[in-house]
Amino acid sequence: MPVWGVVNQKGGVGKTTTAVNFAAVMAKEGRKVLLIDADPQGNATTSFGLLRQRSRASLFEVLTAVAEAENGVPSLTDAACVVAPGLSVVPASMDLAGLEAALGTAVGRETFLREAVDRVRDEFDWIVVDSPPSLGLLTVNVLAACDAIVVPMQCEYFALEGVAQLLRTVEIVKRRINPNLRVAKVVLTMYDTRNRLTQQVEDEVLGFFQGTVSGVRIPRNVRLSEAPGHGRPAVELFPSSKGSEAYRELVKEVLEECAVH
Amino acid sequence: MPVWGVVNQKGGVGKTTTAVNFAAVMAKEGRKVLLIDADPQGNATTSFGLLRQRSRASLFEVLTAVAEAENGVPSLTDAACVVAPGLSVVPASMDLAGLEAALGTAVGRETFLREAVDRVRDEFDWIVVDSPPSLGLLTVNVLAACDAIVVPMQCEYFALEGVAQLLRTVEIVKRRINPNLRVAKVVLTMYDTRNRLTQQVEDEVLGFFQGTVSGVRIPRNVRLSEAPGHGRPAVELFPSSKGSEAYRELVKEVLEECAVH
Ligand SMILES: Nc1ncnc2c1ncn2[C@@H]1O[C@H](COP(=O)(O)OP(=O)(O)OP(=O)(O)O)[C@@H](O)[C@H]1O
Ligand SMILES: Nc1ncnc2c1ncn2[C@@H]1O[C@H](COP(=O)(O)OP(=O)(O)OP(=O)(O)O)[C@@H](O)[C@H]1O
Ligand SMILES: [Mg+2]
Ligand SMILES: [Mg+2]
Repeated sequence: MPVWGVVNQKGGVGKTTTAVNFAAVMAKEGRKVLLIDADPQGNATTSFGLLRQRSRASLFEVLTAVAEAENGVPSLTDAACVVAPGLSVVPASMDLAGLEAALGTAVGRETFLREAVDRVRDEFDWIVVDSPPSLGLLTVNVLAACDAIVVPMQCEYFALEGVAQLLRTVEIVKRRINPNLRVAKVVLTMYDTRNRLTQQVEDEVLGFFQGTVSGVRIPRNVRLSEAPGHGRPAVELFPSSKGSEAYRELVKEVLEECAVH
Repeated sequence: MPVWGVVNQKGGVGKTTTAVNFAAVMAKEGRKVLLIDADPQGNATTSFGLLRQRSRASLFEVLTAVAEAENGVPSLTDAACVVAPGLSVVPASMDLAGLEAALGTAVGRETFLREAVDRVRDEFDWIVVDSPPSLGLLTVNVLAACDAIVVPMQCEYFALEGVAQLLRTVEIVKRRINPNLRVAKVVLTMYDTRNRLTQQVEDEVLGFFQGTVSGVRIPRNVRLSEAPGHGRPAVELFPSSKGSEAYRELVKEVLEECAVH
């Protein structure tokens, strides 16, 4: 059962939109999916209309339980909310922003999420993790816990700037903490063929990443940005929109490749 | 001499684009401006074609010198590169991403930037600080060092989500570290009148922020995203573009309001 992180420290490139719709389509395809929101902003949490309620356990409590070597309660499954058939979400909360301060010097702080994931991974067919726009402790935890990452990239100039930093961090985590880690997919998002810059950046990204760039382009599509306001994924609310079609294609591509291995 | 931070933990909302073009227009208006890049991604640094060279001092060395109570060398002025008449930029470097780990437990870690700014503020008419998409130590440093903040906001659903978290952090910094701190301007960016969501979010933002929302809307304009590839601000390269016009209007609005006070 694959554990995939959606990672890119550049802000606003479509990490949450990708994580949410990818997970939702996987569940529609009959897989049992866990979506973990590891971003203190909690956008994946609100994409399913889940309020970051104090009363329920969130990812912060799960990681704290791992850090304090308690009996591992609450686990990720305890904290997960079922949001659709075959799809559960572990909500984020604002406390996560304080993780670095709270657990920043604890032993093994980089692998708390991995410990929590390893305890529950047999219960799911796919685990997807949304991450914050930074390369701090939370993102390192995501890289340590995952088998592979999906890198959403906007076709903008700054996207190229950030890739070198991201790959350097991936290499370090791979060397020191998680030898299995690989970049499974680079996905071009908010793709707009009318924009000259899109073409230029696309050519550079294709040259740089060779075969890992998905053949699917996620178009700029207003339905994708409208859906969070309704608390449901776009692939559910606007299934025939261009954005939803693209995410279904992406999942199809991924499942075909996994079947081949 | 005002010190303004450009802050919003939501990623990709136009913080760097606003900081860079705002600073460039201020300098064109004859002010002596310092732009500080406090984001480890270094997008404001590359917007002026500055490579994050190891050889030159960057913000990380300045903050480390403050932390280690050295003679304050290098200062912000030592690290600054003159990029246009009346405009200097203090570059960011990748090391900044390690600031929380490196200085995270040092005494006074939240006010290193303020100490560095206070030493040089008399040399400039305006200081503008670009910040990363997070509410961690770097952004707290920015909030502690500034008199006021500009909050760029995209008219998207997630923009509303993040505002409450941002204002909570501003309140805490104001109460504990920087009583002068205020939200000077909220600026709506990538504004697209054809998009229904834009109107909805705009109404909510106007209701929430009342008078602090700028009357200027920064339109979605491809010239703004093309300029970084050329290493110069859009207001210099494409002065008659809609994006550049809007940033000139924004500076005009700010200067008129300052003159009134
Ligand atoms: N293909 C798309 N077309 C149109 N809008 C999109 C698309 N993908 C994402 N968006 C919108 O763009 C904004 C940024 O996307 P999103 O929040 O998913 O990015 P992110 O990388 O998760 O951001 P952050 O770095 O803040 O976590 C959101 O308002 C989202 O609704
Ligand atoms: N008004 C605009 N019209 C079109 N494109 C824009 C506009 N403002 C910014 N952009 C582009 O959108 C992307 C995001 O903007 P920018 O990098 O300035 O945001 P940011 O908030 O600084 O991001 P981060 O959170 O990663 O620091 C960039 O590629 C930029 O060139
Ligand atoms: Mg996100
Ligand atoms: Mg930026």
